[in-house]
Amino acid sequence: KEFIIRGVTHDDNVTKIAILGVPDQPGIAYKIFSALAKANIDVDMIVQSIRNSDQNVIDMVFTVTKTDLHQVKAIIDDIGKEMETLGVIVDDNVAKVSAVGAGMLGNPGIAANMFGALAKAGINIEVISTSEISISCLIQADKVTEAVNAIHQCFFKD
Amino acid sequence: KEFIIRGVTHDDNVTKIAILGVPDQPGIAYKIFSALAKANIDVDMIVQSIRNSDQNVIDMVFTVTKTDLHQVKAIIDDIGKEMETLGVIVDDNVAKVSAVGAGMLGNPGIAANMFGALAKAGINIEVISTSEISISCLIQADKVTEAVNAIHQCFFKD
Ligand SMILES: C[C@@H](O)[C@H](N)C(=O)O
Ligand SMILES: C[C@@H](O)[C@H](N)C(=O)O
Repeated sequence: KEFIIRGVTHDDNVTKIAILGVPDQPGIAYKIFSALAKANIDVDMIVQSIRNSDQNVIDMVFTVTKTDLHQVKAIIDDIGKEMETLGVIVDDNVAKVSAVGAGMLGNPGIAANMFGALAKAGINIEVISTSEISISCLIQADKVTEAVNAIHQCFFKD
Repeated sequence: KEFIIRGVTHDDNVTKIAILGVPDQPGIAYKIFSALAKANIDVDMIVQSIRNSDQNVIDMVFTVTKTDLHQVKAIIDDIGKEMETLGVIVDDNVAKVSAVGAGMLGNPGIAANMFGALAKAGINIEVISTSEISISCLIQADKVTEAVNAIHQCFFKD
């Protein structure tokens, strides 16, 4: 299957929020994101990886705009207390960079190439989320231009 | 912005692989996924959330087909030893369910609704990965039909 990478996009109006140690049981994701939806907060990435402890808790990571940060923090602090989580991390020193295309699946080298481009530029990948049409990474905010150039170079050899 | 959810998809030919405690430094994601690409392994989801420890390590989670599992395990076990990771988890008791549409961003309620549908069906969400056009969840394998029906019901009220 032919993979067509259409472009490299970026977004620097991003804040990463991590709720540490939410109960890993049905209803929790709903609770968190319905509270944000109720406040009309746009959520971009949502990333939940695996339970990393013997207790039934898991970290929930998502991104919102820098403008919504204040309001989000208030909502999440409340939820965090109610769920007795291990804490909340707010990191606005991030930017999102994505390789966008079609038919990502069936082309194992695409993600490797994108990660390789960032590695070559010495840029650490902090969060990864993928879909059939995109590979998105959160990186340090001030590296975003470098990152876009590196990935673009890798796929389009300008 | 109008969100159009086009459908609910699922995939039960899925195995979840987690490499626990990989070094969180440039070049690591490249190393893992170029090794898989070299062996022509198709990787579907890649999910990396946040560092969950004071040491500079992080968990890398991805999915491959059940058919590739054997070969993937061999590759990842080698990489794991070389990187001195904390271990590898292989879980083939999972299936993937996705809500697919357009313009996900700008519609905070969509993810909440999907998570709510799963919660109402008592289905635990194990992994989450999103993009502008899709919200994907890994759930227990034998819940996939129930999950698809629940999400479909929620969005299409059949
Ligand atoms: C953590 C959260 O995703 C939980 N497992 C749920 O199903 O809602
Ligand atoms: C863990 C992995 O993503 C690492 N941070 C890298 O940049 O390759």
